[in-house]
Amino acid sequence: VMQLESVEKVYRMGEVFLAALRGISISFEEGEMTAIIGPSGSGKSTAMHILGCLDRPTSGQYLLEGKNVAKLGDDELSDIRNRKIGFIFQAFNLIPHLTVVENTELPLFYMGVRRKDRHRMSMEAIEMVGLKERWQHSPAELSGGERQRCAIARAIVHEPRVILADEPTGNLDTKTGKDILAILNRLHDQGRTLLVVTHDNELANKLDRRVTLRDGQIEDDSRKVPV
Amino acid sequence: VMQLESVEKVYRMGEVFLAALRGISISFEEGEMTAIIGPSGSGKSTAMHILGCLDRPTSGQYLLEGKNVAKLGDDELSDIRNRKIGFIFQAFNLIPHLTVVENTELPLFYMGVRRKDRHRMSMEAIEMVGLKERWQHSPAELSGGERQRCAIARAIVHEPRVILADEPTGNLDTKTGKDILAILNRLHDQGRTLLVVTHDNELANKLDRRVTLRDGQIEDDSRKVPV
Ligand SMILES: Nc1ncnc2c1ncn2[C@@H]1O[C@H](COP(=O)(O)OP(=O)(O)OP(=O)(O)O)[C@@H](O)[C@H]1O
Ligand SMILES: Nc1ncnc2c1ncn2[C@@H]1O[C@H](COP(=O)(O)OP(=O)(O)OP(=O)(O)O)[C@@H](O)[C@H]1O
Ligand SMILES: [Mg+2]
Ligand SMILES: [Mg+2]
Repeated sequence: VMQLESVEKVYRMGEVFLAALRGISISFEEGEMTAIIGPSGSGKSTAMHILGCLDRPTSGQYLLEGKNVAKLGDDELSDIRNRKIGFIFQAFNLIPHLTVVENTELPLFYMGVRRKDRHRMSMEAIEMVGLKERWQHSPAELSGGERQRCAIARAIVHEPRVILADEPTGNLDTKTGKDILAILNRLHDQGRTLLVVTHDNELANKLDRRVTLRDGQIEDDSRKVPV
Repeated sequence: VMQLESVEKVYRMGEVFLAALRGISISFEEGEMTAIIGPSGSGKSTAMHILGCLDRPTSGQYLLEGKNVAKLGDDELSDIRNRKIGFIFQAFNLIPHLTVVENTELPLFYMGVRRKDRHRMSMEAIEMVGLKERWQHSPAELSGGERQRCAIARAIVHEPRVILADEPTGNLDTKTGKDILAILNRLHDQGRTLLVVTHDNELANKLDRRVTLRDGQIEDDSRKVPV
């Protein structure tokens, strides 16, 4: 369902060029749950932003459900991004002046869902991540792990077919981390496609497949080695 | 060296009052390294902000080196905060328009250290956390774990006597996390006092002492139980 072909990403800072991804070719099947691991700075978030249509490659192709993303217009791209993909950001990226429930409703708002349904569906997602008592807090009035959980609620509320989770448990205690993993597993059981960037090796080893990045390249892919 | 007596912290949001700390009494000795653990939302960061003189309790006393912090003037408070304490924030709190080296130099700048020495000491701290090749990047041009490491460099560059680390390894891979822990251990060996909030139970069990918070109260303190 997602296919990268010789994708490169070069950041430019003034005269300096930094290659964060140096030619990545990989495909993810529908319904697969993959862990993406690798050292800090190896290119995981950069790859996730390209897969989530939040950034474009410097060169190479990205085929999403067979369509070349580079050839899609802005409207079609944001339609795919808002409807089909749920993105859990490593830095949460919550809107500061909106409350937990208003942040969580955003994907539904873009899809034109009615107010009453938006509120009901958002409160369900908020309850699932254990944040019910904080639904009216703004992000500054939340703990680190509570902000992370609000970001998770917002990424799953519209039941997207693809969920891209960038470090979804980094700020959570073991028990809360397990609750979040149970939610992701349940979404996977429903046939959704999941990519999870994680530094938690225990979590990474439990998933169907494990891809290792290093210095902007794929160092290892557990699916390639026939078991 | 730090003593909390019946400290409460109540956040007020409009008409709603939320007690994040409900009467905490605890003391930390000089040279001790303590892990602070507990579920997401249990009050760990709130306690760390009070210990780091970044926030004041709603009631109760905080004695820092025997002095009642509530009675200190703003100048004396910021002097203690800038010279004696190094704070690693859970959300990093880097200044967006400053580069890695400029962010790291900040504590030395407040202490009036000369430019040449500031630069040299900052580059040493930056090299220690493995961020040398990124010293001129601004925070937006860094990965999540690189931002975390810049926040760590900034907290240790002025060799403070007390280091308060709020989740210092949440965004780091295992190897980089171990490098950071080695730095914290080395600082501890030099006689400094460390408090480390962490969700990593393996790390927490390695430290001299482990304090558990739950719902704004101390649920457990490993130092209290004679071994
Ligand atoms: N400014 C604020 N206004 C209202 N409530 C707040 C504010 N800051 C924190 N809280 C609440 O106080 C409680 C304690 O927050 P704190 O940040 O200390 O938790 P924590 O133990 O650090 O959690 P985490 O492990 O998720 O970082 C949380 O439930 C949070 O919602
Ligand atoms: N906007 C940018 N400009 C310049 N360099 C950047 C930019 N964003 C990221 N980088 C660099 O690209 C490299 C890859 O970054 P990326 O965020 O993908 O890493 P990561 O694998 O997610 O790391 P982490 O585990 O620390 O989150 C990093 O070394 C970083 O310094
Ligand atoms: Mg990242
Ligand atoms: Mg916290």
